[in-house]
Amino acid sequence: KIAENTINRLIVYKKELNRLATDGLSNVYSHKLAHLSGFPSHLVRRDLMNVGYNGSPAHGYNVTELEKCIADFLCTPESVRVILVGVGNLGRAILDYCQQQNPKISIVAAFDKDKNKVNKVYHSIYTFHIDSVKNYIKENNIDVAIITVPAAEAQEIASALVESGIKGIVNFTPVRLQVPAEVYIENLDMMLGLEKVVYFVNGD
Amino acid sequence: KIAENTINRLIVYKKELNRLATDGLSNVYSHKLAHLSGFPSHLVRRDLMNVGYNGSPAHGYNVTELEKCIADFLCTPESVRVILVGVGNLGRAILDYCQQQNPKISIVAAFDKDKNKVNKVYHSIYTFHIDSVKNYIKENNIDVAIITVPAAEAQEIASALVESGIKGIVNFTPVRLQVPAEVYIENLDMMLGLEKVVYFVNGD
Ligand SMILES: NC(=O)c1ccc[n+]([C@@H]2O[C@H](COP(=O)([O-])OP(=O)(O)OC[C@H]3O[C@@H](n4cnc5c(N)ncnc54)[C@H](O)[C@@H]3O)[C@@H](O)[C@H]2O)c1
Ligand SMILES: NC(=O)c1ccc[n+]([C@@H]2O[C@H](COP(=O)([O-])OP(=O)(O)OC[C@H]3O[C@@H](n4cnc5c(N)ncnc54)[C@H](O)[C@@H]3O)[C@@H](O)[C@H]2O)c1
Repeated sequence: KIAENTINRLIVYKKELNRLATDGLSNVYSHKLAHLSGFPSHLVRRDLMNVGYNGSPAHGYNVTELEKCIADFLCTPESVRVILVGVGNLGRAILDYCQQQNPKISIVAAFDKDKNKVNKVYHSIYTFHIDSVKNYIKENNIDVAIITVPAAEAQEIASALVESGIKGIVNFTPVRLQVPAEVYIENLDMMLGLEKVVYFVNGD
Repeated sequence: KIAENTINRLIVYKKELNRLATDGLSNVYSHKLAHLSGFPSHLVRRDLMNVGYNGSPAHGYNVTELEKCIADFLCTPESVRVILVGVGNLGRAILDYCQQQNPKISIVAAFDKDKNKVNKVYHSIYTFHIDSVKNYIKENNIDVAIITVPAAEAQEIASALVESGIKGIVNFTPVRLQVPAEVYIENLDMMLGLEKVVYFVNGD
């Protein structure tokens, strides 16, 4: 089993390589990739050796080959379908953003309990009533969900999703979700990034 | 200078300790803090020694004392004032969330170019027209800004903020901002978290 932090880093390298490719660069040295991704170069070199890709001292790494090598290593399936629960301010910003960022992972349906939102389409994604989420997950073999409901609703929603077969959750609520050990939870909190900026701006 | 990753971890420990205190726990062992924060326990123990705090084998660490020790080490000023630029879906979700999460860091003003949003109040924060942002930064000694404008506007906004004296930016746009070396940029991308969940759900 690979450490979570290693997977974190590989995903960040892949994103930076993708950007370099869009900017038209064909080669990159490990110290440049280290600078762009914010990790030390010795770790970058070690990680890339782990995925079985070696650069050359003369040219560095080939950008598109390395990106493909990491994508293969991560074996992201060709197309992953995700659902989102809670079509509020944050939910709608995510629906818009996901469409533009990663063609392999797409949000295919959204769910809400507010009658004014149900049956509406936001950023070309249809909003179902939350009562139909269990059937939707089972009928469409959905494994991953994003939760952007208010904190008070989070645990109840998470339990309903896990009961229906969800195996991974991106949790934006400030609640620590109680789920069985085999369900993977990723908690995202933008305040942590803000606190980091405050720390470095005030000087250490 | 302390490594960025160490600061990252300390901020996460502080947040988890704060939650434990709210749940009424008075002591915690390093392996428990490791489990909650997602870092290996040897790293937790090393980090806590670096901030000069030792637990005892019998009782572990005192939760409130340790939280205070980390906060002192990070020397977060008593109150930090931040501005937000781009009061769209994501901006509004952030305005609401920040108010609830961290009393020491507060968003004091928001800026937008949309006439329908200017002079309005969202989550008790007033929205100014973007043309007045430079004066506002200088007159109020603001160091940190959050950017949630569309990608096409991001670089122009970042340059205007840095010219007026901003020293740190939380960047939500997918653009790599070109700013002088002494300006600290934190790029936040929720797709990275989603990709991580997809990886672990598909099994490594
Ligand atoms: N992690 C972060 O950095 C971060 C940032 C901003 C907001 N948040 C969190 O994200 C969540 C959403 O924030 P927001 O500003 O978009 O809130 P919002 O009130 O605008 O949206 C919440 C949505 O959830 C829906 N909802 C409520 N109960 C539901 C249920 N049982 N089933 C289905 N839908 C339900 C509501 O109808 C609404 O559309 C909150 O928990 C907030 O704390 C987190
Ligand atoms: N990093 C992430 O994980 C993530 C997630 C969601 C959205 N985003 C990004 O966040 C940004 C905002 O997304 P959104 O869904 O809230 O978009 P939105 O269109 O709802 O909001 C953008 C706001 O910026 C304002 N604006 C535009 N130009 C401006 C200027 N020059 N000065 C001041 N204000 C200006 C608009 O009037 C609008 O209110 C986008 O860049 C999007 O790609 C990032």
